[in-house]
Amino acid sequence: MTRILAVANQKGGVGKTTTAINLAACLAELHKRVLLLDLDPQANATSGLGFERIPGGSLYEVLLGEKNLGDQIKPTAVPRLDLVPSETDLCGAEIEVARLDRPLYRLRDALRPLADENRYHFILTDCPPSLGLLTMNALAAAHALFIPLQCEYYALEGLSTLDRVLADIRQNGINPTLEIAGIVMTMFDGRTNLAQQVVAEVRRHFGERVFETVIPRSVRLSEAPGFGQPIILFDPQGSGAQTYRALARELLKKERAR
Amino acid sequence: MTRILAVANQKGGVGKTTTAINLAACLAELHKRVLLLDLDPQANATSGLGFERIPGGSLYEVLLGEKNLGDQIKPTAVPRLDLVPSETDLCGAEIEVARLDRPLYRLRDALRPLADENRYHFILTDCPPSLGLLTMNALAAAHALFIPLQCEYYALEGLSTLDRVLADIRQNGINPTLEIAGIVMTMFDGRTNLAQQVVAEVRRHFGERVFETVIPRSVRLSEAPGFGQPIILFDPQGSGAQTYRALARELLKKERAR
Ligand SMILES: Nc1ncnc2c1ncn2[C@@H]1O[C@H](COP(=O)(O)OP(=O)(O)OP(=O)(O)O)[C@@H](O)[C@H]1O
Ligand SMILES: Nc1ncnc2c1ncn2[C@@H]1O[C@H](COP(=O)(O)OP(=O)(O)OP(=O)(O)O)[C@@H](O)[C@H]1O
Ligand SMILES: [Mg+2]
Ligand SMILES: [Mg+2]
Repeated sequence: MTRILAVANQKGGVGKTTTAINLAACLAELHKRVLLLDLDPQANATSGLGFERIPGGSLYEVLLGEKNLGDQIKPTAVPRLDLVPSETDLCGAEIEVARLDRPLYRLRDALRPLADENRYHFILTDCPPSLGLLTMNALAAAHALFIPLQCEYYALEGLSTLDRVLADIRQNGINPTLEIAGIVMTMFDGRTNLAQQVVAEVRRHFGERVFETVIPRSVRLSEAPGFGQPIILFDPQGSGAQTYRALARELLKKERAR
Repeated sequence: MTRILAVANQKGGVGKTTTAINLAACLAELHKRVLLLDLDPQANATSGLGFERIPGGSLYEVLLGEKNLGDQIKPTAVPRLDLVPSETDLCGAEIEVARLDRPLYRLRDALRPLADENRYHFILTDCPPSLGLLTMNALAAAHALFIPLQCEYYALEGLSTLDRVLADIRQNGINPTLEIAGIVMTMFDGRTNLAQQVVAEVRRHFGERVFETVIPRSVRLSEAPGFGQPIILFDPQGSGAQTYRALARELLKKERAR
């Protein structure tokens, strides 16, 4: 059964793309077949995996119902990891999709054949920093929401908004079974009180839903995208690769226990 | 003559809010009268200055033409600095404004009486991390675009998109005289090669338009919002306050030389 995860948080710069790329790569390393969807017009997951934006190659025409999702899939440098890249046109998707029939379910409908084929163990969606129609499509299509959270005050503040939106999506029937796959703390700098306070606060409110694995601030993680590589190729033995591997193992454990 | 600056960058987490709050406070400290508009539904500039979200207190009804901007203005703890706070409803503004007449000029029209009164030397707009209708309203209303840029690869990548959008706004007549007030490098960590490379690259491409002042990574800057204070009140003698003061002085110098 293909498990669809939306990597989302409306707060900007919290590590969504870094987590989507590196979690996907580490799951592939653990012999899972993974598809990463770049749903952000910024196309960071696309360049972070070494791809250029390809006009006509994104989810844009898929959301408009003019192309099949399967035709947009590209293999990456990581075995068992495929990507649907983004493109600039995706910027216009929100306004165009709003005018169509079933605007919230365009991605869900497009993913259905792929999910039924069980071609992938996981499909991950990298979302833009907003709660607009692109992110809402990802939340409507997903089984669970994977929340990267920076160890900072503004990120903590945004979590209550995200929690409310999630409850709303369940209650108003957009996606009644949408769960939280987990919250992963990112860019943790143990030397600052602020980071420790934020982690303690999040664990107090969200308990089990917070991954044990905490991603440290590591300059290698921010250098890797410049070389178009996930961290397991760019710096395979470093702390970034080790902690994202631990995160992937912890996710698989949680999924088995479901 | 009131100078209107949009603090914008579609890349998330680059320091837009931190720069909008602290530059505004430092300009007020230099005896300029400043109004800060929180145009981001996340309302970070609102909480960063110690305010709660106030239902009905934001730019939401102003953009819909149902309220005057002047009625939403609140004084802050900093003399000569006023704020128009954000609220959750602002989330829905983009879809609603899209249906109205002159969707791109709602903010510009609302600001005109205030700008004509010359009540403020500067009006700064904190924008959300996207190029949707809220940010476009800010760009259509502004005299100049103030771009905070994190010293990271993805942020650098996003700059070319922003530059293209700016050229587009000028050429297609939305705002033919929109300039770049400047690019300020943020969260600079001199110990990493990446930060130095990004700064060098940006200076090479954008030359004079990049401020000399570089904002260092400083934990005090990320702690201040938790206390609802700008850095000049939270840690007045620290590196964060000193560099934002230098940025304010450099901006005033550039403005005088215009
Ligand atoms: N653990 C980490 N250590 C150091 N740098 C990191 C880490 N995680 C992410 N970064 C860097 O921080 C910046 C923000 O991360 P990223 O772009 O992944 O966030 P995002 O949530 O996807 O941003 P956006 O909201 O714009 O989509 C990037 O420049 C990235 O390289
Ligand atoms: N110079 C700095 N040193 C350390 N931390 C900083 C600095 N500038 C900003 N921060 C912190 O980095 C995070 C991102 O900054 P901020 O929220 O201002 O960016 P933004 O561009 O407004 O984000 P968004 O795209 O979500 O609106 C915040 O938690 C902030 O406190
Ligand atoms: Mg991203
Ligand atoms: Mg902000």
